[in-house]
Amino acid sequence: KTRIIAVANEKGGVGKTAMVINLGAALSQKGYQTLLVDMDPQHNTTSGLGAEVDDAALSVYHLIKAEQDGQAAAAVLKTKWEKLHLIPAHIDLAGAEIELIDAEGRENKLKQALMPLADQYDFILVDTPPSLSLLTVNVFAFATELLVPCQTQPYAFRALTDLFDTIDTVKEEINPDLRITGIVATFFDQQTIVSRDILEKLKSVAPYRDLLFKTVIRSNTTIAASSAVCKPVVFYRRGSHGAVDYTALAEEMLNRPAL
Amino acid sequence: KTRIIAVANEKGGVGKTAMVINLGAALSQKGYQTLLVDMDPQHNTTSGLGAEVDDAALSVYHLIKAEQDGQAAAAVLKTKWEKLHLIPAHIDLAGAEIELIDAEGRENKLKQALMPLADQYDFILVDTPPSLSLLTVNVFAFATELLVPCQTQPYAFRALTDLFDTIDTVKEEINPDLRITGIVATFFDQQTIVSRDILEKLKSVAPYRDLLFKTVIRSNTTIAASSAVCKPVVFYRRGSHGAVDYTALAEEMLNRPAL
Ligand SMILES: Nc1ncnc2c1ncn2[C@@H]1O[C@H](COP(=O)(O)OP(=O)(O)OP(=O)(O)O)[C@@H](O)[C@H]1O
Ligand SMILES: Nc1ncnc2c1ncn2[C@@H]1O[C@H](COP(=O)(O)OP(=O)(O)OP(=O)(O)O)[C@@H](O)[C@H]1O
Ligand SMILES: [Mg+2]
Ligand SMILES: [Mg+2]
Repeated sequence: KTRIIAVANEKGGVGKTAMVINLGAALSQKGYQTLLVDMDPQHNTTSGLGAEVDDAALSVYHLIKAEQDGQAAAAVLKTKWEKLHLIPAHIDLAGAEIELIDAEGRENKLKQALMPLADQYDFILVDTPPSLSLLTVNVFAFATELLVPCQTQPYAFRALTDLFDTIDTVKEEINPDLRITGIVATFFDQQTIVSRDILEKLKSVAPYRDLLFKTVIRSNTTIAASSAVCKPVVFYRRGSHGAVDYTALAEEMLNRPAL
Repeated sequence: KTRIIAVANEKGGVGKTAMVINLGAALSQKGYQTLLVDMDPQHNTTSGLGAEVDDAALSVYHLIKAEQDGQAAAAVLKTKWEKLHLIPAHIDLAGAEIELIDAEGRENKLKQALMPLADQYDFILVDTPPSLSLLTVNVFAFATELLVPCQTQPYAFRALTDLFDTIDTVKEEINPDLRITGIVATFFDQQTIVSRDILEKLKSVAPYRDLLFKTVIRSNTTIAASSAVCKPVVFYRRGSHGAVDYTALAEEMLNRPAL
Protein backbone atom coordinates (compact mmCIF):
# COMPACT_ATOMS: atom_id res chain seq x y z
CA LYS A 1 0.00 0.00 0.00
CA THR A 2 1.38 3.40 -1.00
CA ARG A 3 2.41 5.69 1.83
CA ILE A 4 1.36 9.25 0.88
CA ILE A 5 3.21 11.67 3.16
CA ALA A 6 2.52 15.39 3.54
CA VAL A 7 5.58 17.23 4.86
CA ALA A 8 4.13 20.31 6.50
CA ASN A 9 4.67 23.05 9.05
CA GLU A 10 3.32 26.58 8.75
CA LYS A 11 6.52 27.95 10.27
CA GLY A 12 8.81 29.01 7.51
CA GLY A 13 12.31 27.71 6.89
CA VAL A 14 12.14 24.60 9.12
CA GLY A 15 13.44 22.22 6.44
CA LYS A 16 10.26 21.00 4.68
CA THR A 17 11.77 21.12 1.19
CA ALA A 18 15.08 19.68 2.38
CA MET A 19 13.16 16.79 3.94
CA VAL A 20 11.07 16.01 0.88
CA ILE A 21 14.12 15.97 -1.40
CA ASN A 22 16.55 14.20 0.91
CA LEU A 23 14.24 11.70 2.60
CA GLY A 24 12.73 10.94 -0.80
CA ALA A 25 16.16 10.36 -2.31
CA ALA A 26 17.25 8.17 0.62
CA LEU A 27 14.11 6.01 0.20
CA SER A 28 14.72 5.69 -3.54
CA GLN A 29 18.35 4.75 -2.85
CA LYS A 30 17.04 1.84 -0.72
CA GLY A 31 15.09 0.59 -3.70
CA TYR A 32 11.65 2.11 -3.02
CA GLN A 33 9.81 3.67 -5.95
CA THR A 34 9.37 7.28 -4.79
CA LEU A 35 7.38 10.23 -6.18
CA LEU A 36 7.95 13.79 -4.99
CA VAL A 37 5.15 16.31 -5.52
CA ASP A 38 5.92 20.03 -5.24
CA MET A 39 2.83 21.89 -3.99
CA ASP A 40 4.65 25.10 -3.04
CA PRO A 41 4.33 28.04 -5.46
CA GLN A 42 7.95 28.83 -4.53
CA HIS A 43 8.79 25.62 -6.44
CA ASN A 44 11.82 24.88 -4.24
CA THR A 45 11.58 21.06 -4.51
CA THR A 46 11.57 21.54 -8.28
CA SER A 47 14.52 23.97 -8.34
CA GLY A 48 16.36 21.94 -5.67
CA LEU A 49 16.44 19.05 -8.17
CA GLY A 50 17.39 21.25 -11.11
CA ALA A 51 14.03 20.56 -12.79
CA GLU A 52 12.67 24.08 -13.33
CA VAL A 53 9.83 24.08 -15.85
CA ASP A 54 8.66 26.88 -18.12
CA ASP A 55 5.10 28.21 -18.47
CA ALA A 56 4.23 25.73 -21.21
CA ALA A 57 5.26 22.56 -19.39
CA LEU A 58 2.80 20.43 -17.47
CA SER A 59 3.04 20.97 -13.70
CA VAL A 60 1.02 20.34 -10.58
CA TYR A 61 -0.96 23.52 -11.37
CA HIS A 62 -2.59 21.85 -14.39
CA LEU A 63 -3.44 18.79 -12.32
CA ILE A 64 -5.34 20.68 -9.67
CA LYS A 65 -7.10 22.82 -12.25
CA ALA A 66 -8.18 19.44 -13.63
CA GLU A 67 -8.24 20.68 -17.20
CA GLN A 68 -8.14 17.10 -18.50
CA ASP A 69 -8.37 13.75 -16.77
CA GLY A 70 -5.44 11.42 -16.88
CA GLN A 71 -2.86 14.21 -17.11
CA ALA A 72 -1.01 13.17 -13.95
CA ALA A 73 1.07 10.50 -15.67
CA ALA A 74 2.16 13.01 -18.31
CA ALA A 75 3.22 15.51 -15.61
CA VAL A 76 5.63 13.07 -13.94
CA LEU A 77 9.29 13.84 -14.59
CA LYS A 78 12.02 11.23 -14.25
CA THR A 79 15.02 12.58 -12.37
CA LYS A 80 18.70 11.58 -12.83
CA TRP A 81 18.17 9.07 -10.02
CA GLU A 82 16.51 5.84 -10.99
CA LYS A 83 13.59 5.36 -8.59
CA LEU A 84 13.02 9.05 -7.85
CA HIS A 85 10.28 10.83 -9.83
CA LEU A 86 8.93 14.38 -9.51
CA ILE A 87 5.76 16.32 -10.32
CA PRO A 88 7.10 19.88 -10.58
CA ALA A 89 5.59 23.20 -9.52
CA HIS A 90 5.68 26.51 -11.31
CA ILE A 91 5.02 30.02 -9.98
CA ASP A 92 1.57 30.00 -11.65
CA LEU A 93 0.51 27.67 -8.82
CA ALA A 94 0.19 30.85 -6.74
CA GLY A 95 -2.86 31.74 -8.83
CA ALA A 96 -4.62 28.45 -8.07
CA GLU A 97 -5.55 29.61 -4.60
CA ILE A 98 -7.88 32.32 -5.91
CA GLU A 99 -8.98 30.39 -8.98
CA LEU A 100 -10.20 27.42 -6.91
CA ILE A 101 -12.02 29.47 -4.26
CA ASP A 102 -15.47 28.80 -5.73
CA ALA A 103 -14.77 25.42 -7.31
CA GLU A 104 -16.87 22.42 -6.32
CA GLY A 105 -14.87 20.00 -4.09
CA ARG A 106 -11.93 22.38 -4.24
CA GLU A 107 -10.01 20.61 -1.48
CA ASN A 108 -9.95 17.26 -3.28
CA LYS A 109 -8.47 18.37 -6.60
CA LEU A 110 -5.01 16.96 -5.90
CA LYS A 111 -6.41 13.67 -4.66
CA GLN A 112 -8.58 13.25 -7.76
CA ALA A 113 -5.63 13.96 -10.03
CA LEU A 114 -3.06 11.73 -8.33
CA MET A 115 -5.05 8.73 -7.06
CA PRO A 116 -4.92 7.05 -10.50
CA LEU A 117 -1.15 6.77 -10.35
CA ALA A 118 -0.59 6.39 -6.61
CA ASP A 119 -0.22 2.59 -6.61
CA GLN A 120 2.80 2.75 -8.94
CA TYR A 121 4.79 4.10 -5.98
CA ASP A 122 5.85 2.84 -2.55
CA PHE A 123 6.18 6.43 -1.23
CA ILE A 124 4.76 9.77 -2.33
CA LEU A 125 6.21 12.81 -0.50
CA VAL A 126 4.45 16.16 -0.92
CA ASP A 127 6.13 19.51 -0.19
CA THR A 128 3.89 22.30 1.12
CA PRO A 129 4.14 26.10 1.38
CA PRO A 130 4.65 27.77 4.80
CA SER A 131 0.99 28.69 5.12
CA LEU A 132 -2.34 27.08 5.75
CA SER A 133 -3.74 27.75 2.32
CA LEU A 134 -6.10 25.84 0.05
CA LEU A 135 -3.00 24.24 -1.49
CA THR A 136 -1.96 22.82 1.87
CA VAL A 137 -5.51 21.66 2.55
CA ASN A 138 -5.46 19.84 -0.81
CA VAL A 139 -2.33 18.05 0.32
CA PHE A 140 -3.91 17.10 3.67
CA ALA A 141 -6.94 15.70 1.85
CA PHE A 142 -4.74 13.51 -0.39
CA ALA A 143 -2.16 12.31 2.16
CA THR A 144 -2.43 9.20 4.33
CA GLU A 145 0.09 10.56 6.83
CA LEU A 146 1.77 13.75 8.01
CA LEU A 147 5.44 14.34 8.79
CA VAL A 148 6.29 17.53 10.72
CA PRO A 149 9.85 18.94 10.56
CA CYS A 150 10.47 21.12 13.64
CA GLN A 151 13.51 23.37 13.77
CA THR A 152 15.11 23.27 17.25
CA GLN A 153 14.35 26.96 17.81
CA PRO A 154 11.77 28.71 20.02
CA TYR A 155 9.43 30.04 17.28
CA ALA A 156 9.26 26.66 15.54
CA PHE A 157 8.50 24.88 18.83
CA ARG A 158 5.78 27.41 19.70
CA ALA A 159 4.28 26.91 16.23
CA LEU A 160 3.40 23.31 17.09
CA THR A 161 0.42 24.31 19.25
CA ASP A 162 -1.38 26.07 16.40
CA LEU A 163 -0.31 23.36 13.96
CA PHE A 164 -1.79 20.57 16.08
CA ASP A 165 -5.05 22.52 16.45
CA THR A 166 -5.18 22.76 12.68
CA ILE A 167 -4.51 19.03 12.27
CA ASP A 168 -7.45 18.25 14.58
CA THR A 169 -9.71 20.40 12.40
CA VAL A 170 -8.43 18.75 9.22
CA LYS A 171 -9.13 15.30 10.68
CA GLU A 172 -12.68 16.30 11.60
CA GLU A 173 -13.62 18.12 8.43
CA ILE A 174 -11.38 16.98 5.55
CA ASN A 175 -9.60 13.67 6.08
CA PRO A 176 -10.36 11.54 9.16
CA ASP A 177 -7.83 8.95 8.01
CA LEU A 178 -4.88 11.35 8.13
CA ARG A 179 -2.42 9.99 10.71
CA ILE A 180 0.62 11.72 12.14
CA THR A 181 3.82 9.83 11.30
CA GLY A 182 5.74 12.02 13.66
CA ILE A 183 7.84 15.08 14.37
CA VAL A 184 11.45 15.27 13.23
CA ALA A 185 13.82 17.68 14.97
CA THR A 186 15.82 19.63 12.37
CA PHE A 187 18.72 22.12 12.36
CA PHE A 188 19.97 20.54 15.58
CA ASP A 189 23.22 22.10 16.84
CA GLN A 190 24.78 20.37 19.85
CA GLN A 191 26.92 23.50 20.54
CA THR A 192 23.93 25.79 21.07
CA ILE A 193 21.98 25.98 24.33
CA VAL A 194 18.77 27.09 22.58
CA SER A 195 18.89 24.11 20.22
CA ARG A 196 19.55 21.63 23.07
CA ASP A 197 16.75 23.21 25.15
CA ILE A 198 14.20 22.82 22.37
CA LEU A 199 15.21 19.20 21.69
CA GLU A 200 14.75 18.49 25.40
CA LYS A 201 11.28 20.05 25.24
CA LEU A 202 10.35 17.94 22.21
CA LYS A 203 11.48 14.85 24.13
CA SER A 204 9.57 15.68 27.30
CA VAL A 205 6.44 17.72 26.53
CA ALA A 206 3.24 15.87 25.58
CA PRO A 207 1.92 15.21 22.91
CA TYR A 208 5.18 15.83 21.06
CA ARG A 209 7.33 13.36 22.98
CA ASP A 210 5.29 10.36 21.78
CA LEU A 211 5.58 11.52 18.18
CA LEU A 212 9.23 12.50 18.10
CA PHE A 213 11.49 10.48 15.80
CA LYS A 214 14.72 9.20 17.32
CA THR A 215 16.58 10.45 14.25
CA VAL A 216 17.59 14.09 14.59
CA ILE A 217 18.63 16.08 11.51
CA ARG A 218 21.73 18.05 12.48
CA SER A 219 22.48 21.53 11.15
CA ASN A 220 24.82 20.77 8.27
CA THR A 221 26.10 23.10 5.54
CA THR A 222 26.36 20.23 3.06
CA ILE A 223 22.55 20.15 2.86
CA ALA A 224 22.48 23.77 1.72
CA ALA A 225 25.46 23.20 -0.59
CA SER A 226 23.70 20.22 -2.19
CA SER A 227 20.69 22.41 -3.04
CA ALA A 228 23.09 24.80 -4.80
CA VAL A 229 24.22 21.98 -7.12
CA CYS A 230 20.67 20.58 -7.44
CA LYS A 231 21.41 17.18 -5.94
CA PRO A 232 19.99 15.37 -2.93
CA VAL A 233 22.63 15.23 -0.19
CA VAL A 234 22.70 11.36 -0.22
CA PHE A 235 23.82 11.52 -3.86
CA TYR A 236 26.08 14.53 -3.32
CA ARG A 237 28.26 13.53 -0.31
CA ARG A 238 27.59 10.10 1.16
CA GLY A 239 29.66 10.58 4.30
CA SER A 240 28.29 14.02 5.29
CA HIS A 241 26.13 14.54 8.39
CA GLY A 242 23.23 15.40 6.09
CA ALA A 243 23.48 12.12 4.14
CA VAL A 244 23.93 10.06 7.33
CA ASP A 245 20.96 11.72 9.08
CA TYR A 246 18.56 11.45 6.14
CA THR A 247 19.52 7.81 5.54
CA ALA A 248 18.82 7.10 9.23
CA LEU A 249 15.49 8.93 8.87
CA ALA A 250 14.56 6.75 5.89
CA GLU A 251 15.34 3.62 7.93
CA GLU A 252 13.23 4.85 10.85
CA MET A 253 10.38 5.70 8.46
CA LEU A 254 10.42 2.13 7.18
CA ASN A 255 10.19 0.73 10.69
CA ARG A 256 7.62 3.16 12.00
CA PRO A 257 3.94 3.05 11.17
CA ALA A 258 1.94 6.32 11.35
CA LEU A 259 0.23 6.85 14.72
CA LYS B 1 7.43 62.14 8.04
CA THR B 2 6.77 58.64 9.32
CA ARG B 3 8.68 55.85 7.57
CA ILE B 4 6.29 52.86 7.24
CA ILE B 5 8.37 49.79 6.43
CA ALA B 6 7.07 46.39 5.31
CA VAL B 7 9.57 43.63 6.08
CA ALA B 8 8.71 40.93 3.58
CA ASN B 9 9.95 37.90 1.69
CA GLU B 10 7.76 34.95 0.69
CA LYS B 11 10.61 32.56 1.42
CA GLY B 12 10.16 31.18 4.89
CA GLY B 13 12.63 31.49 7.75
CA VAL B 14 14.84 34.26 6.28
CA GLY B 15 14.72 36.46 9.40
CA LYS B 16 11.68 38.72 8.83
CA THR B 17 10.48 38.55 12.42
CA ALA B 18 14.01 38.83 13.81
CA MET B 19 14.49 41.99 11.70
CA VAL B 20 11.24 43.65 12.76
CA ILE B 21 11.97 43.06 16.46
CA ASN B 22 15.69 43.80 16.46
CA LEU B 23 15.85 46.67 13.95
CA GLY B 24 12.80 48.18 15.65
CA ALA B 25 14.45 47.91 19.05
CA ALA B 26 17.73 49.39 17.76
CA LEU B 27 15.86 52.38 16.30
CA SER B 28 13.96 52.90 19.57
CA GLN B 29 17.27 52.70 21.47
CA LYS B 30 18.54 55.60 19.33
CA GLY B 31 15.60 57.69 20.48
CA TYR B 32 13.16 57.15 17.58
CA GLN B 33 9.52 56.51 18.45
CA THR B 34 8.91 53.07 16.89
CA LEU B 35 5.76 50.98 16.37
CA LEU B 36 5.92 47.30 15.44
CA VAL B 37 2.85 45.75 13.77
CA ASP B 38 2.52 41.96 13.66
CA MET B 39 0.59 40.94 10.55
CA ASP B 40 1.56 37.27 10.63
CA PRO B 41 -1.08 34.82 11.95
CA GLN B 42 1.87 32.92 13.48
CA HIS B 43 2.17 35.95 15.82
CA ASN B 44 5.96 35.56 16.19
CA THR B 45 6.71 39.28 16.64
CA THR B 46 4.14 39.24 19.44
CA SER B 47 5.49 36.09 21.12
CA GLY B 48 9.10 37.20 20.50
CA LEU B 49 8.40 40.21 22.76
CA GLY B 50 6.53 38.14 25.35
CA ALA B 51 3.28 39.95 24.55
CA GLU B 52 0.94 37.06 23.72
CA VAL B 53 -2.69 38.14 23.80
CA ASP B 54 -5.79 36.05 24.45
CA ASP B 55 -8.92 35.84 22.31
CA ALA B 56 -10.59 38.74 24.07
CA ALA B 57 -7.78 41.26 23.70
CA LEU B 58 -7.68 43.79 20.89
CA SER B 59 -5.24 42.80 18.14
CA VAL B 60 -4.50 43.65 14.54
CA TYR B 61 -7.31 41.27 13.52
CA HIS B 62 -9.93 43.64 14.95
CA LEU B 63 -8.35 46.60 13.17
CA ILE B 64 -8.54 45.04 9.72
CA LYS B 65 -12.06 43.79 10.34
CA ALA B 66 -12.73 47.47 11.09
CA GLU B 67 -15.42 46.67 13.59
CA GLN B 68 -15.17 50.18 15.04
CA ASP B 69 -13.27 53.25 13.95
CA GLY B 70 -10.57 54.65 16.16
CA GLN B 71 -9.70 51.28 17.68
CA ALA B 72 -6.05 51.41 16.59
CA ALA B 73 -4.91 53.54 19.50
CA ALA B 74 -6.55 51.12 21.94
CA ALA B 75 -4.77 48.15 20.29
CA VAL B 76 -1.30 49.61 20.82
CA LEU B 77 0.68 47.88 23.59
CA LYS B 78 3.58 49.56 25.35
CA THR B 79 6.55 47.19 25.72
CA LYS B 80 9.16 47.17 28.52
CA TRP B 81 11.30 49.41 26.32
CA GLU B 82 10.40 53.07 26.34
CA LYS B 83 10.03 54.09 22.71
CA LEU B 84 9.04 50.65 21.38
CA HIS B 85 5.30 49.97 20.92
CA LEU B 86 3.52 46.94 19.45
CA ILE B 87 0.19 46.10 17.81
CA PRO B 88 -0.03 42.35 18.50
CA ALA B 89 -1.37 39.50 16.35
CA HIS B 90 -3.43 36.52 17.43
CA ILE B 91 -4.06 33.22 15.61
CA ASP B 92 -7.57 34.41 14.67
CA LEU B 93 -5.84 36.62 12.08
CA ALA B 94 -5.65 33.46 9.96
CA GLY B 95 -9.42 33.72 9.47
CA ALA B 96 -9.22 37.28 8.15
CA GLU B 97 -8.00 36.07 4.77
CA ILE B 98 -11.27 34.29 3.99
CA GLU B 99 -13.47 36.78 5.83
CA LEU B 100 -12.16 39.73 3.81
CA ILE B 101 -12.36 38.01 0.40
CA ASP B 102 -15.55 39.81 -0.62
CA ALA B 103 -15.08 43.00 1.39
CA GLU B 104 -15.08 46.34 -0.37
CA GLY B 105 -11.55 47.82 -0.54
CA ARG B 106 -10.23 44.74 1.22
CA GLU B 107 -6.56 45.56 0.52
CA ASN B 108 -6.73 48.94 2.29
CA LYS B 109 -8.12 47.81 5.65
CA LEU B 110 -4.81 48.09 7.49
CA LYS B 111 -4.06 51.49 5.98
CA GLN B 112 -7.48 52.84 7.00
CA ALA B 113 -7.04 51.56 10.53
CA LEU B 114 -3.48 52.76 11.14
CA MET B 115 -3.22 56.05 9.23
CA PRO B 116 -4.85 57.99 12.10
CA LEU B 117 -2.00 57.16 14.45
CA ALA B 118 0.91 56.96 12.02
CA ASP B 119 2.27 60.46 12.64
CA GLN B 120 2.88 59.70 16.32
CA TYR B 121 5.80 57.53 15.22
CA ASP B 122 9.11 58.05 13.42
CA PHE B 123 9.18 54.40 12.24
CA ILE B 124 6.51 51.74 11.80
CA LEU B 125 7.84 48.24 11.02
CA VAL B 126 5.35 45.61 9.86
CA ASP B 127 6.06 41.84 10.03
CA THR B 128 4.50 39.70 7.29
CA PRO B 129 3.77 35.98 6.85
CA PRO B 130 5.83 33.88 4.40
CA SER B 131 3.16 34.01 1.69
CA LEU B 132 1.66 36.44 -0.73
CA SER B 133 -1.74 36.57 0.90
CA LEU B 134 -4.32 39.31 1.31
CA LEU B 135 -2.65 40.10 4.64
CA THR B 136 0.66 40.80 2.90
CA VAL B 137 -1.10 42.86 0.23
CA ASN B 138 -2.68 44.94 3.03
CA VAL B 139 0.80 45.61 4.36
CA PHE B 140 2.09 46.61 0.90
CA ALA B 141 -0.85 49.01 0.50
CA PHE B 142 -0.09 50.70 3.83
CA ALA B 143 3.74 50.82 3.68
CA THR B 144 5.83 53.62 2.20
CA GLU B 145 8.83 51.34 1.77
CA LEU B 146 9.87 47.69 1.62
CA LEU B 147 12.83 46.00 3.32
CA VAL B 148 13.75 42.51 2.06
CA PRO B 149 15.76 40.17 4.31
CA CYS B 150 17.56 37.59 2.16
CA GLN B 151 19.15 34.55 3.76
CA THR B 152 22.54 33.81 2.16
CA GLN B 153 21.29 30.47 0.86
CA PRO B 154 20.37 29.30 -2.68
CA TYR B 155 16.59 29.00 -2.24
CA ALA B 156 16.34 32.46 -0.66
CA PHE B 157 18.40 34.00 -3.46
CA ARG B 158 16.30 32.27 -6.14
CA ALA B 159 13.15 33.57 -4.41
CA LEU B 160 14.12 37.16 -5.24
CA THR B 161 13.10 36.83 -8.92
CA ASP B 162 9.49 35.98 -8.10
CA LEU B 163 9.46 38.50 -5.27
CA PHE B 164 10.57 41.35 -7.52
CA ASP B 165 7.93 40.40 -10.11
CA THR B 166 5.34 40.61 -7.35
CA ILE B 167 6.61 44.01 -6.21
CA ASP B 168 6.23 45.35 -9.76
CA THR B 169 2.61 44.20 -9.80
CA VAL B 170 1.95 45.73 -6.38
CA LYS B 171 3.38 49.06 -7.56
CA GLU B 172 1.17 49.02 -10.65
CA GLU B 173 -2.05 47.90 -9.03
CA ILE B 174 -1.99 48.66 -5.29
CA ASN B 175 0.56 51.24 -4.21
CA PRO B 176 2.61 53.16 -6.80
CA ASP B 177 4.41 55.02 -4.02
CA LEU B 178 5.90 51.88 -2.48
CA ARG B 179 9.69 52.19 -2.72
CA ILE B 180 12.28 49.51 -2.04
CA THR B 181 14.56 50.47 0.86
CA GLY B 182 16.82 47.59 0.07
CA ILE B 183 17.89 44.00 0.54
CA VAL B 184 19.67 42.91 3.71
CA ALA B 185 21.78 39.74 3.66
CA THR B 186 20.98 37.60 6.71
CA PHE B 187 22.31 34.41 8.31
CA PHE B 188 25.72 35.19 6.86
CA ASP B 189 28.39 32.65 7.80
CA GLN B 190 31.93 33.52 6.70
CA GLN B 191 32.98 29.87 7.22
CA THR B 192 30.54 28.48 4.66
CA ILE B 193 31.19 28.51 0.91
CA VAL B 194 27.47 28.56 0.05
CA SER B 195 26.90 31.61 2.25
CA ARG B 196 29.90 33.48 0.76
CA ASP B 197 28.80 32.56 -2.77
CA ILE B 198 25.32 33.96 -2.26
CA LEU B 199 26.63 37.18 -0.70
CA GLU B 200 28.90 37.59 -3.74
CA LYS B 201 25.89 37.12 -6.01
CA LEU B 202 23.90 39.73 -4.08
CA LYS B 203 26.81 42.13 -4.49
CA SER B 204 27.25 41.54 -8.21
CA VAL B 205 23.93 40.59 -9.85
CA ALA B 206 21.59 43.38 -11.00
CA PRO B 207 19.15 44.65 -9.74
CA TYR B 208 20.07 43.32 -6.30
CA ARG B 209 23.56 44.86 -6.12
CA ASP B 210 22.20 48.43 -6.20
CA LEU B 211 19.75 47.63 -3.40
CA LEU B 212 22.01 45.66 -1.11
CA PHE B 213 22.72 47.18 2.29
CA LYS B 214 26.38 47.31 3.34
CA THR B 215 25.36 45.92 6.74
CA VAL B 216 25.24 42.12 6.74
CA ILE B 217 23.43 40.27 9.55
CA ARG B 218 25.69 37.40 10.60
CA SER B 219 24.37 34.01 11.70
CA ASN B 220 24.40 34.37 15.48
CA THR B 221 22.90 32.08 18.11
CA THR B 222 22.31 35.03 20.48
CA ILE B 223 19.50 36.22 18.19
CA ALA B 224 17.67 32.92 18.62
CA ALA B 225 18.46 32.85 22.35
CA SER B 226 17.05 36.35 22.74
CA SER B 227 13.74 35.24 21.22
CA ALA B 228 13.62 32.46 23.85
CA VAL B 229 13.76 35.08 26.64
CA CYS B 230 11.44 37.44 24.75
CA LYS B 231 13.90 40.31 24.45
CA PRO B 232 15.34 42.13 21.45
CA VAL B 233 19.01 41.21 21.08
CA VAL B 234 20.16 44.87 21.56
CA PHE B 235 18.57 44.80 25.03
CA TYR B 236 19.66 41.22 25.76
CA ARG B 237 23.43 41.21 24.98
CA ARG B 238 24.87 44.52 23.79
CA GLY B 239 28.21 43.13 22.67
CA SER B 240 26.89 40.15 20.69
CA HIS B 241 27.20 39.95 16.89
CA GLY B 242 23.42 40.20 16.69
CA ALA B 243 23.29 43.45 18.68
CA VAL B 244 26.25 44.94 16.77
CA ASP B 245 24.79 44.02 13.36
CA TYR B 246 21.27 45.28 14.07
CA THR B 247 22.61 48.53 15.54
CA ALA B 248 24.67 49.01 12.36
CA LEU B 249 21.57 48.27 10.30
CA ALA B 250 19.62 50.94 12.20
CA GLU B 251 22.36 53.46 11.48
CA GLU B 252 22.42 52.59 7.79
CA MET B 253 18.61 52.85 7.68
CA LEU B 254 18.82 56.38 9.05
CA ASN B 255 21.32 57.41 6.40
CA ARG B 256 19.64 55.68 3.48
CA PRO B 257 16.53 56.93 1.75
CA ALA B 258 14.27 54.40 0.00
CA LEU B 259 15.09 54.01 -3.72
N1 LIG C 1 19.75 20.39 8.37
C1 LIG C 1 20.06 21.51 7.71
N2 LIG C 1 21.23 22.11 7.97
C2 LIG C 1 21.57 23.26 7.33
N3 LIG C 1 20.84 23.86 6.39
C3 LIG C 1 19.66 23.30 6.09
C4 LIG C 1 19.20 22.10 6.71
N4 LIG C 1 17.99 21.78 6.19
C5 LIG C 1 17.70 22.76 5.29
N5 LIG C 1 18.70 23.67 5.22
C6 LIG C 1 18.76 24.91 4.44
O1 LIG C 1 18.03 25.89 5.19
C7 LIG C 1 17.16 26.64 4.33
C8 LIG C 1 15.71 26.38 4.76
O2 LIG C 1 15.33 25.04 4.51
P1 LIG C 1 14.10 24.70 3.54
O3 LIG C 1 14.03 25.69 2.44
O4 LIG C 1 14.18 23.26 3.21
O5 LIG C 1 12.90 24.95 4.57
P2 LIG C 1 11.36 25.03 4.23
O6 LIG C 1 10.63 24.70 5.48
O7 LIG C 1 11.07 24.24 3.02
O8 LIG C 1 11.18 26.60 3.90
P3 LIG C 1 9.80 27.29 3.38
O9 LIG C 1 9.00 27.51 4.63
O10 LIG C 1 10.24 28.58 2.73
O11 LIG C 1 9.18 26.35 2.41
C9 LIG C 1 17.48 26.17 2.92
O12 LIG C 1 18.41 27.07 2.38
C10 LIG C 1 18.08 24.78 3.10
O13 LIG C 1 19.01 24.45 2.12
N1 LIG D 1 20.99 36.18 12.16
C1 LIG D 1 20.46 35.10 12.74
N2 LIG D 1 21.29 34.16 13.23
C2 LIG D 1 20.80 33.04 13.81
N3 LIG D 1 19.49 32.78 13.99
C3 LIG D 1 18.62 33.68 13.53
C4 LIG D 1 19.04 34.89 12.89
N4 LIG D 1 17.93 35.59 12.55
C5 LIG D 1 16.88 34.85 12.94
N5 LIG D 1 17.28 33.71 13.54
C6 LIG D 1 16.46 32.59 14.03
O1 LIG D 1 16.13 31.78 12.90
C7 LIG D 1 14.75 31.42 12.90
C8 LIG D 1 14.07 32.03 11.68
O2 LIG D 1 14.02 33.44 11.78
P1 LIG D 1 12.62 34.23 11.75
O3 LIG D 1 11.58 33.44 12.44
O4 LIG D 1 12.88 35.61 12.23
O5 LIG D 1 12.37 34.21 10.18
P2 LIG D 1 11.02 34.61 9.43
O6 LIG D 1 11.40 35.03 8.05
O7 LIG D 1 10.27 35.59 10.25
O8 LIG D 1 10.23 33.20 9.40
P3 LIG D 1 8.71 33.01 8.85
O9 LIG D 1 8.88 32.89 7.36
O10 LIG D 1 8.24 31.72 9.50
O11 LIG D 1 7.93 34.19 9.29
C9 LIG D 1 14.20 31.92 14.23
O12 LIG D 1 14.26 30.86 15.15
C10 LIG D 1 15.15 33.05 14.63
O13 LIG D 1 15.27 33.20 16.00
MG1 LIG E 1 10.08 24.86 1.25
MG1 LIG F 1 8.25 35.49 10.89
